[in-house]
Amino acid sequence: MAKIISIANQKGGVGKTTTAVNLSTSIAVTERRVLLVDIDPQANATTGLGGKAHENIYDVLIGNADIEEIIVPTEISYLFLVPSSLSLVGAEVELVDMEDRESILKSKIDGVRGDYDYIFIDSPPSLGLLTINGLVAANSVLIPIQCEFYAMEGLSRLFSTINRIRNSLNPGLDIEGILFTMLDMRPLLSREVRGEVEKHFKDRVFKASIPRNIRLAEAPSFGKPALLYDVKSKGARAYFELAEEFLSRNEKN
Amino acid sequence: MAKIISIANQKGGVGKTTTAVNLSTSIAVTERRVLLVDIDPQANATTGLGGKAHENIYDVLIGNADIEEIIVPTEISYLFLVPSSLSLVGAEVELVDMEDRESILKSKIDGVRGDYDYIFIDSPPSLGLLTINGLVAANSVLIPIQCEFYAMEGLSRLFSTINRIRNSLNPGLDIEGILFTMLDMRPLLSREVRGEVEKHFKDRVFKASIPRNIRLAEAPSFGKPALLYDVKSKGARAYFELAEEFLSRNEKN
Ligand SMILES: Nc1ncnc2c1ncn2[C@@H]1O[C@H](COP(=O)(O)OP(=O)(O)OP(=O)(O)O)[C@@H](O)[C@H]1O
Ligand SMILES: Nc1ncnc2c1ncn2[C@@H]1O[C@H](COP(=O)(O)OP(=O)(O)OP(=O)(O)O)[C@@H](O)[C@H]1O
Ligand SMILES: [Mg+2]
Ligand SMILES: [Mg+2]
Repeated sequence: MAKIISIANQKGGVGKTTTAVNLSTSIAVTERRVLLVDIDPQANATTGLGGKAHENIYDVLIGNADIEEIIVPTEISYLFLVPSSLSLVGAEVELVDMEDRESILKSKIDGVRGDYDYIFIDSPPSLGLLTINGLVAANSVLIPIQCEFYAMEGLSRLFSTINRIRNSLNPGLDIEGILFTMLDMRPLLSREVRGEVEKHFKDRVFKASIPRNIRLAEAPSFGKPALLYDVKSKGARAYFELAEEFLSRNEKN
Repeated sequence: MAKIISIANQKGGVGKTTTAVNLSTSIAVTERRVLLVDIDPQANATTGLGGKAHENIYDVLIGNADIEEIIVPTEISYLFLVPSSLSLVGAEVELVDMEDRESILKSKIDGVRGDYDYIFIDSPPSLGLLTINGLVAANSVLIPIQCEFYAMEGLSRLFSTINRIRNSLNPGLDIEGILFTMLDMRPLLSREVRGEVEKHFKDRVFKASIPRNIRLAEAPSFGKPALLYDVKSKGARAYFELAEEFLSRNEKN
């Protein structure tokens, strides 16, 4: 039975997609079966893995198709992808009138949980219906954060949304961890924000953090995760360390 | 009659808010009357100018109040603010069933156009109903972009949305310009992306560009634009140069 992890933060540009692509790859290379579900209409995780945005996830959500039919392989043997669709923007409006509109994705994903060890969901930069569907379907949520003021501001709203979902549709929703991304420890602002977050969230902060590293920004233009684009890069190594920490937390028993 | 400029790009974290706050400030210090309307539920532009998120814009959009009643002054004498509201997230769902749902903001803003020289609108990172309301109300759209792959990917979708709006509700919607933000010209990727954008968009790209500068990220934690926080900083100077170029394009007659 796969564990399902939503990667979410409504603040834009904090490294959700970069984390989704590189963490799922780093786990797949250890020969665990991984599925990445891209529910962001921007379809960045889809192109970051060399895939093509396809109408299908839209059809699945509004009920015309099953999720098995739209899963595609990637260049990494144990990693599979549910590609996003540009018409997902319209889906938010259409889902509104559907029954159980917040748990549609959950009912679709449950059908394939048996085929994977881990399922990651990349979310758009919003707390709208698509992100909520991801949080309702998930066992836990991984929160990438930049050490900057605006990114900090949004955290309390993200946590109140998580608590709302925990108290209603998904009582088992856990915090997988808070991940510092694009970390540059030189500016005082970064050190201050990092200190605040560690004080407040204690052991829910991953020990691994991701440095700012240009190879992570270059890799998507080749449709490859950093591990395939430049395995020696600081960025690829940081995500591999994150994968090791993630696996040791989830497979310790 | 004010010119209305929407600042939009569905890609997250490209500097929409930083541009909205610092460009509007740089114009206001030249004693032109400026209004900044924050329609992003994150309310970053509101706090970046030292304001407080307030329920009111929500009441204005669903019809219970007038925009004049919710305009607040800022620390900068000629700059005024329409604060955002956290419940705007819910507004996208409520606006869906309203008549003329895409031009509600326009009808509200038209009432105050006579009081200002320029009105800027900060948008959320999406192409949903809030951003569309901003594009329908605007005379032109200013597009901040980072020189990175994912940011480039979204441009064609942004332009197809702009064209759709131009062909329906707002035939006069113009491109104010494309602005390079967080620009670091060292990586090859940045130079390649910049070259592509300049080749494709030619004179619609601002000559001014904004370098990556930590003072721009620090200023919001003090609720101040960079011009007030550190007027000598590269970031503040770059936005002042942008303001000069913006004004020379708009007031040449
Ligand atoms: N550690 C890093 N070092 C350098 N660049 C990075 C790093 N992580 C992400 N980036 C780049 O920063 C930009 C933002 O990252 P990304 O797109 O992953 O964020 P996101 O949270 O998914 O954005 P959105 O909110 O639009 O979905 C991208 O261009 C990406 O390539
Ligand atoms: N030129 C710059 N140099 C350094 N940091 C910057 C610069 N411009 C913006 N930032 C920082 O980068 C982050 C993203 O910028 P900002 O929040 O303005 O983008 P946005 O497009 O409004 O994001 P969102 O999509 O979430 O609305 C912020 O933390 C901001 O302080
Ligand atoms: Mg993303
Ligand atoms: Mg913003």
